[in-house]
Parts: sequence; C-alpha cells; structure tokens
Amino acid sequence: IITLHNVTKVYKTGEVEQTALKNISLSISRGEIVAFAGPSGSGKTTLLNIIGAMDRPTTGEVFVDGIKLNDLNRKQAAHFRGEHLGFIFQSFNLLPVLTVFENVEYPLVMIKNVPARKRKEAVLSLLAAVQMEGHKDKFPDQLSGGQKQRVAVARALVTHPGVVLADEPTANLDGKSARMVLSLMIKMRVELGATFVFSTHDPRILEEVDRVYTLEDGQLKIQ
Amino acid sequence: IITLHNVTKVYKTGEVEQTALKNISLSISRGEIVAFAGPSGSGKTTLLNIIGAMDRPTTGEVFVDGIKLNDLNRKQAAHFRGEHLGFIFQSFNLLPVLTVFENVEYPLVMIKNVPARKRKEAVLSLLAAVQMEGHKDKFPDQLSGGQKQRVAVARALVTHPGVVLADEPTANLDGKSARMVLSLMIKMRVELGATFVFSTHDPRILEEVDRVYTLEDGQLKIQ
Ligand SMILES: Nc1ncnc2c1ncn2[C@@H]1O[C@H](COP(=O)(O)OP(=O)(O)OP(=O)(O)O)[C@@H](O)[C@H]1O
Ligand SMILES: Nc1ncnc2c1ncn2[C@@H]1O[C@H](COP(=O)(O)OP(=O)(O)OP(=O)(O)O)[C@@H](O)[C@H]1O
Ligand SMILES: [Mg+2]
Ligand SMILES: [Mg+2]
Repeated sequence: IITLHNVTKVYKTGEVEQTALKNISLSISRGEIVAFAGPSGSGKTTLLNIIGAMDRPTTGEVFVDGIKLNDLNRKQAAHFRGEHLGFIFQSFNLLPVLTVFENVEYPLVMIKNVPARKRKEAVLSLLAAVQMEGHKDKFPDQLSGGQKQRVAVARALVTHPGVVLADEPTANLDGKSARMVLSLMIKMRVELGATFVFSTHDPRILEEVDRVYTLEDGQLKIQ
Repeated sequence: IITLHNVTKVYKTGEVEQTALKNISLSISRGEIVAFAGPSGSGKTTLLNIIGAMDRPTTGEVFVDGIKLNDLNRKQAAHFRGEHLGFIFQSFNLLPVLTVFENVEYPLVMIKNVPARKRKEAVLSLLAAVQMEGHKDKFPDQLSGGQKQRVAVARALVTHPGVVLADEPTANLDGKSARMVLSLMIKMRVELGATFVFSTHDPRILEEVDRVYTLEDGQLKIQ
C-alpha cells in the first residue's frame, strides 16, 4: 500500500543545504503497523510528511494506495489526503471553537458527507473507544494534554481511512493511555484492514509493532 | 522555595463543575529536582499552572520564593514570572519570526536587559549545552520536534531562573536527548542552585529525580 523508491529530501536554507533523507526505499503492506525510530533530527517527521503528501521529495518516487504522489498538485494532494489518510500530528491541533464532539465529527461533515444520525453514532463510539465520551461537550482548552491527544486519535480514525500516519502519537500519554491507543490501532487493523505508520521514541510501543525502521542521519539502518 | 497549603482547583464549564485538584499541600526546597507523575487528566498541568502564577487556585495558599501568589494581579504575576521562573511548556512555542539564536536571546533582552556581547556568550553556551549551536541561524519551522524542544530548554535556562517549571520536557525526545536534558538540569542545580519541578510520564526520568509526587484524580497519593 506504501512504496518508496530512492527518496531523497534536501532542505535549502539560503545558501546552506541540509539532506534530511538519503536514498530511502521501503515497502509497507496493507494492515501493517510500522514504526519509525531514531534520534532527534534523523528524518522521521520528514519521511511521514512525504508519505502523507504534505511535502515533496527532492528525488525519488512515492506511491500510496496505488497513486503516484509526485504528480499531484496542491489541490489534488489535499483531496488525496482527505480520501485515503488519517493524521495524528502535533501540528494538527483541535479547532478551539468546536467542542470535542464537533472536532471528531468535523471530518465526517467536511469530507465524507455522512448524514447526522450516522455521524453521531460514529463519533460517540470512537470517543468511547478513547474513554473521552464524558468530555464530549468541552472545548479543547478545557482538556489536559493527554486528553487532547486522545481526541485527536478519535478524529483521525472516524472516517475509517486506509492509512493512518502519526507523529509521536503517545508522546503526551501515560502508560495506560498509550496501551489503549495501540490496542485501538490493532482493532482498526483487524476490523477494517487499516495500515498504521508512525514515529516514536517510546520503547513500550516499539516492542508491540509489526516492523521498526530505524533512521540515522536520514538513512535507513539495517536491523 | 515552593509551599502549597490546602490548594483546591475547580473548573466551571457552564453548569458543570470539575474538581481538578483537591486539598494539595506540599513543600519543595531550593535545588530539588521534583517530578509530578500520574494518569492523563489527574491534575499535573493544573498544579504547574498554579505554581507558575499562570492560574489561581479556587481555595488555599501558594508561596514561591517567599512571595504569596494569591495576592498578585495579572501585571504583578507577569513580572513575578519574568524575575523568578523559567518555563518549558507545550504552549510556550518558539517565536516563528525569530531565529534559534534570537529565540534564546529574547528573554535576556526583554527581561534582564543584558548588554549584547554578554548575551551572545550566554546564548551560545546554552545552545552548545543542548547540542543545537549548529542550527543557530535556522527558524523554528526548519527544526524537528525534538530540536525545537531542546531550544525551548535553552531559552528557559538562559536567564538563570531560581525555579524552572516544565510540562513533559522530554515528551518529544529520544533517549539520548532526554538524558542530556536531565544532566543539564542537574548541572544548573549544582552551579546555580536552581529548582526544577516538572510533569512526566517517562519512566527513565522518574528514576533519576529527587522526589516524585503522584497525582490521581486531583489528589496526592502517599508514596
Ligand atoms: N480550563 C479547563 N476547564 C475545564 N476543565 C479543565 C480545564 N483544564 C483542565 N481541565 C480538567 O481538569 C483535569 C486535570 O487536567 P490537567 O491538565 O491538570 O491534567 P494532566 O494531569 O496534566 O493530564 P495529561 O497527562 O493528559 O497532560 C482534567 O480532567 C481536565 O479535563
Ligand atoms: N523546513 C526545514 N528546513 C530546513 N531543515 C529542516 C526542515 N525541517 C526539518 N529540517 C531538518 O531536517 C532534519 C530532519 O528533521 P525531522 O523533523 O525529520 O527529524 P525527526 O527525526 O522527526 O526528529 P525529532 O525526533 O526531533 O522529531 C533535522 O536536522 C532538521 O533540522
Ligand atoms: Mg519529528
Ligand atoms: Mg498535562
């Protein structure tokens, strides 16, 4: 479902060039749970941005769900993301003017056009799965860090995307909540065949995934 | 240096009242490194906000560095924070329009009025301590998550505050960077007598601190 051929990414800051990814080739199958590990600055987020059609590689090809991402323009990339992907990224904050319920409902209204009654059912079941149904009428600034993260997980899963990309999904979570997020991923894989690709520094999580790719200075290390 | 007497915090959301902290009393001495642990939603951030004069308790008294925080108005609280405290909070993002160097220099210009040559020395030595001197002319959006966090640590320490408050300071860091941040705290304690109080879910950190307070549903659990 995800294939990369010789992907390189170079950031140009004025005169200085920094190579964040060097010749990355990998292939991830449908239904796999895959983690990217590696030290700070090794290229994990850059790799996720490229797989998520949020940034273009400098060289190399990227295919997700049979679609070549290199050829998409900005509008097509946004449409592709809405149809195929779910994101749990630090930068995708919850909308402060919407309640918890509305934040999770929002993708179903904007992207999938699902009728209200069906939306309510889907939202409440996902909020229950992350143990946040008791906070459904609160606004994001009335939640703790870990609670916001759990709402963001529910929002990413509510449209049943084929691929979910996440950048440190358990960074703000205690042990119990981290295990809950992981078992929810496994449940979505079993019930829907969803594929999960995420970065993490969390040793508890790295033990439980199907495969770990370790990055060092932009290169994949052979395990 | 930090004393709380029977601190309670109740959030009112319309009709609903939620008690985030119940009768918290604690005392932290100068130079201690103290961690707040506990599940998501247990009150850690709320407690840090009250000690940092960012929020007021519903009942009870708070003393930091001999000053009673309950009596401070908004302006006095801001002045108190600038003079006595350093913050490493998720919500205190780096300023996107300033470079890494300027983000760390900024508190020395705005708060302490230090001459330029002395500022440069202080900023470069702190950036070196968090291994970010090579990125000094970059802007925050050109850094990885862990790199931004390390710059935020340097910014919090550059004014040599008596107390540093941090909310999950190692959440986005790999093992090596997390250990570096902790040894920097220990160095600041030894050289300047700085006191550190932070929340964490990270078992690696909890083993290394002087004392751990565990919160559960807003109450301190006896260790
Ligand atoms: N502004 C607010 N209005 C209403 N309720 C709030 C507000 N801020 C926090 N709460 C509630 O108070 C409780 C404690 O929140 P707090 O942010 O202190 O938790 P925490 O221990 O830091 O959790 P985490 O590990 O998830 O960051 C939570 O149940 C949260 O929903
Ligand atoms: N927009 C950008 N412009 C210039 N350099 C960048 C940019 N974004 C990232 N970098 C650099 O590319 C390298 C890889 O960054 P990336 O964000 O992928 O790291 P990471 O593995 O996610 O690290 P972390 O664990 O700290 O989140 C870093 O050295 C960073 O400084
Ligand atoms: Mg990253
Ligand atoms: Mg918190």
